[in-house]
Amino acid sequence: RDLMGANAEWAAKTRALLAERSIAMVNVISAPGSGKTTLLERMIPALAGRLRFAVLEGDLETTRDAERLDALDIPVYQLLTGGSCHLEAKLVHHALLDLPLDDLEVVIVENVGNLVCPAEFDIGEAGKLAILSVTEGEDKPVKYPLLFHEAVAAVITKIDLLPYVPFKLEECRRYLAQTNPAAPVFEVSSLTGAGMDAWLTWFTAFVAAHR
Amino acid sequence: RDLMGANAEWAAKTRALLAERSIAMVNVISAPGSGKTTLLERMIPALAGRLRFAVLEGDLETTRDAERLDALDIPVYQLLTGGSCHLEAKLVHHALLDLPLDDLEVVIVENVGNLVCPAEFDIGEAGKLAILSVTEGEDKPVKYPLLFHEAVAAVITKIDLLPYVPFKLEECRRYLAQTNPAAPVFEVSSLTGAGMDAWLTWFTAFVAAHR
Ligand SMILES: Nc1nc2c(ncn2[C@@H]2O[C@H](COP(=O)(O)OP(=O)(O)OP(=O)(O)O)[C@@H](O)[C@H]2O)c(=O)[nH]1
Ligand SMILES: Nc1nc2c(ncn2[C@@H]2O[C@H](COP(=O)(O)OP(=O)(O)OP(=O)(O)O)[C@@H](O)[C@H]2O)c(=O)[nH]1
Ligand SMILES: [Mg+2]
Ligand SMILES: [Mg+2]
Ligand SMILES: [Zn+2]
Ligand SMILES: [Zn+2]
Repeated sequence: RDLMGANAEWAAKTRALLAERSIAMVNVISAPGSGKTTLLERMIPALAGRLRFAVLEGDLETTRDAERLDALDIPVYQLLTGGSCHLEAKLVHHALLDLPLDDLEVVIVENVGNLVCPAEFDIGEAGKLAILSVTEGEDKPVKYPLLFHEAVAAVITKIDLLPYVPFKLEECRRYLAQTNPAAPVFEVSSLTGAGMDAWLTWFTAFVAAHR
Repeated sequence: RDLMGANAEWAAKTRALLAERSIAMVNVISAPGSGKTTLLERMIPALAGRLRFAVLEGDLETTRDAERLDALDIPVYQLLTGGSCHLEAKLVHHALLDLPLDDLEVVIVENVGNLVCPAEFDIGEAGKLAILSVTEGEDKPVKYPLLFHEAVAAVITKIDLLPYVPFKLEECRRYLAQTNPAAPVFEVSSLTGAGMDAWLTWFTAFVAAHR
């Protein structure tokens, strides 16, 4: 039985559902602890006046991330895999059906913290966002290429730590460019707010173009 | 066909092989960029006078980590999975057969950077070492519990960054203790050398007890 084929069918159903409702969905993927949830905690309040958001929060265990985002006064749905290392299209599709789709413009999916498997499973998104923190090392785009190759944009996070870590920013940008010449690269700090405006401007334009 | 059963058989073969040669093998597991390779770059020169090491280096792509460890003048074998998110016992067993086993006392396996899947696959190790950096957040032991539950010890890395990150050390230690009361927890910095002596003392004792 073709498991990847079955996944692709559910992803297609999801694309049809979102197109029908003019909703843009993004699939946020990174290693554990790169700062996905914290980035959403900054992005959503900054944009909530302009765009109606919901979040599908994927984790193995606990509802901690969903609880953090729930505090932002938007619909949040926690998907618990119990051990599976990535979200699949069928699970995401059914979760979407439980959201107030008539009142939404953007759905953000925070995938399970994992630089490997999530990139292999299309969940019907308009685009994947690759998140990489300066603490992880500049070589991640070449050591875990699929995600960075497929992403529509890359966000380098925690740039407030640059003075204290050996991270080679230019080398990282070079690896990102070689893996994916088309994807823009943003540098942000969720702590200080540095780089946030440029990132929010691009994100808003991407959403508008994909609804 | 029972894939997990087949894996268990190869793990058993590996345990027999290592027991026969009085070799202790440890399986180092963590998220991408937690500092596994850098920790080995500090540990191995510090102990190479006392113990004969080899490393099996697991990655999806590139030989970067193997090249870094090769510079330490020990046998290093790079395992490339090409996309698979964890090392399996059969692959590790065949790699071991290519090492100079008669001249070794310790084999360190650096698993694929992934907090989820590697912990599910016994590769015949004497114990798993869970690595977690202060930049990833204190909640990782409860959000990705299997690894921390099964580890014989946990090493909290990059403690030189503590002044600059929101990491709650005591909360992290509490989660580690609740997930695994028996496993000792070490705090180290590969950059400054802080905590390294205590960690090396424990590691040396663990190896001696499992050869
Ligand atoms: N210094 C600094 N730390 C940050 C920044 N953003 C997030 N962090 C910290 O990084 C750690 C992990 O942040 P999270 O947002 O929970 O990371 P995550 O990617 O959602 O983690 P998972 O969902 O478990 O994969 C926390 O301790 C955050 O406070 C930043 O811009 N600068
Ligand atoms: N500040 C600080 N940075 C560190 C420390 N140890 C490692 N790093 C940095 O963390 C980044 C990742 O280190 P690696 O040792 O390559 O991490 P890894 O876990 O082997 O990564 P993968 O094999 O790709 O999963 C690099 O930029 C290192 O220089 C430390 O103790 N302190
Ligand atoms: Mg999160
Ligand atoms: Mg490494
Ligand atoms: Zn997986
Ligand atoms: Zn896996």
